[in-house]
Amino acid sequence: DILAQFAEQADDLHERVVHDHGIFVAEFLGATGSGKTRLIERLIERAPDDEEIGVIVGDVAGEDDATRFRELGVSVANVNTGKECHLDPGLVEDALAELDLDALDTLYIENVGNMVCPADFPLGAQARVLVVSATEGDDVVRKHPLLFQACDGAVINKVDIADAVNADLDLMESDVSEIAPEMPTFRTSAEHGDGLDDLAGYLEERGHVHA
Amino acid sequence: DILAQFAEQADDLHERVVHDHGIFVAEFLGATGSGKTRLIERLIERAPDDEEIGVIVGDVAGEDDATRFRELGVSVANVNTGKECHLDPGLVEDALAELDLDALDTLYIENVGNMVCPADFPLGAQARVLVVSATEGDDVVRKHPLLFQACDGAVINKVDIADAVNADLDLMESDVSEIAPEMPTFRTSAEHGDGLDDLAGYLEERGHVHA
Ligand SMILES: Nc1nc2c(ncn2[C@@H]2O[C@H](COP(=O)(O)OP(=O)(O)OP(=O)(O)O)[C@@H](O)[C@H]2O)c(=O)[nH]1
Ligand SMILES: Nc1nc2c(ncn2[C@@H]2O[C@H](COP(=O)(O)OP(=O)(O)OP(=O)(O)O)[C@@H](O)[C@H]2O)c(=O)[nH]1
Ligand SMILES: [Mg+2]
Ligand SMILES: [Mg+2]
Ligand SMILES: [Zn+2]
Ligand SMILES: [Zn+2]
Repeated sequence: DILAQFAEQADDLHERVVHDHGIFVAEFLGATGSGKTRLIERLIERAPDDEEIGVIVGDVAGEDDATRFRELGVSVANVNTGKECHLDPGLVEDALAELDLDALDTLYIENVGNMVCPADFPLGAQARVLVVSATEGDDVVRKHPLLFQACDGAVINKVDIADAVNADLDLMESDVSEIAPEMPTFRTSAEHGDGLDDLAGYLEERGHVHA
Repeated sequence: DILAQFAEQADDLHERVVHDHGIFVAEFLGATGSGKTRLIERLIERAPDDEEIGVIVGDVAGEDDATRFRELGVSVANVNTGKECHLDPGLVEDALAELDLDALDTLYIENVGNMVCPADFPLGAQARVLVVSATEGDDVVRKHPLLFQACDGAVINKVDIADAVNADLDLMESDVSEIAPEMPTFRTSAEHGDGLDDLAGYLEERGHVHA
């Protein structure tokens, strides 16, 4: 059973990275172009100077996101997933070899833009943050129940242009609480930096949930 | 070899639907919320009254898109794909059983929102139209080369709000011609009805490519 095997490998990753090395790990996943990279860029920008950050980014092809992260001075491992439609613990394990785990305080993992496949492949993070943008339409939550249920926090990004597609943010938020009652929702504009305080606070909380 | 099996099944579908029944078939695929449904709605609205249209729509869950199409008076087969991250010829075959192929002139197939998995699963259409929206960011084309190469025409939708994410439409278009030199690109605003004439003209052309 390959899902079980991967789940076990994710647990090992978690044990190793979070517990042995004391690194905070957050995974960002969600729709193509929803703003995952922009949000991580924002979190990196506001981090204290002494916080050592690493990023593992998965993309079908190219180095576009990896390049953006490198420009911010953090260590980056780029993973080209090709036909594989999601990161898996094996790819993450290989990517970790490119990072200095003794040096890192924080590790962000950005999954491939995909609202279906990543649900079943946890990567060992302390927080799975699902990012959708208002511009995908306000039905995106109820159209993807399993993925919302598989994640810890939901971000509705690009709220600054929600009106351009008549997206009802309250509806999206109530859809989240209906599908995943325990799941907090954060409204952000990664472009304008809005909503980042609450999101950062939530991640901090997730980091302390088990020490 | 399951891909080969599906490819053969897609050819059979093509033979049956396009050649035996003389139905024009176009598949719309692309990113989550890029505007596939809105574009098909627009094409339905502008069709002559005597054009009998059917739609097969795949979504992870729910009937949201199917309901929208039914409100326009066309026959609809809804396919919930669940954990399957793309429509496949088997699902399309089952869906066809819900439609009256003797009555139809046109069949639109809307795939699940996904920029990775559908590439390898042609469904027997005469035109595979890949829809991305400017709001996903102008790097979306070069980040998904295989999918662009697997499709026939590219649509860059939501051009009315491209500025809101600083999307360079010329760049996107040149990326398409670099990755898939024969592939035409159409700029549309499904919301405002812009660019639909050219898209409809292209589909008409694809319908006559082989009669
Ligand atoms: N207006 C607006 N644009 C945004 C916001 N967040 C991101 N964008 C823009 O949306 C586009 C996509 O943002 P990215 O951060 O690259 O999205 P992503 O989820 O990392 O994309 P992939 O990794 O390719 O799936 C870029 O053009 C961003 O500038 C936002 O809050 N508001
Ligand atoms: N401003 C603007 N909004 C658009 C445009 N096209 C679609 N939208 C909006 O974008 C959202 C998504 O449109 P849909 O047609 O549902 O997109 P889709 O690709 O069918 O979505 P999925 O089937 O869920 O993947 C809706 O809120 C639409 O009203 C456009 O050209 N401009
Ligand atoms: Mg990204
Ligand atoms: Mg749709
Ligand atoms: Zn997949
Ligand atoms: Zn043919």
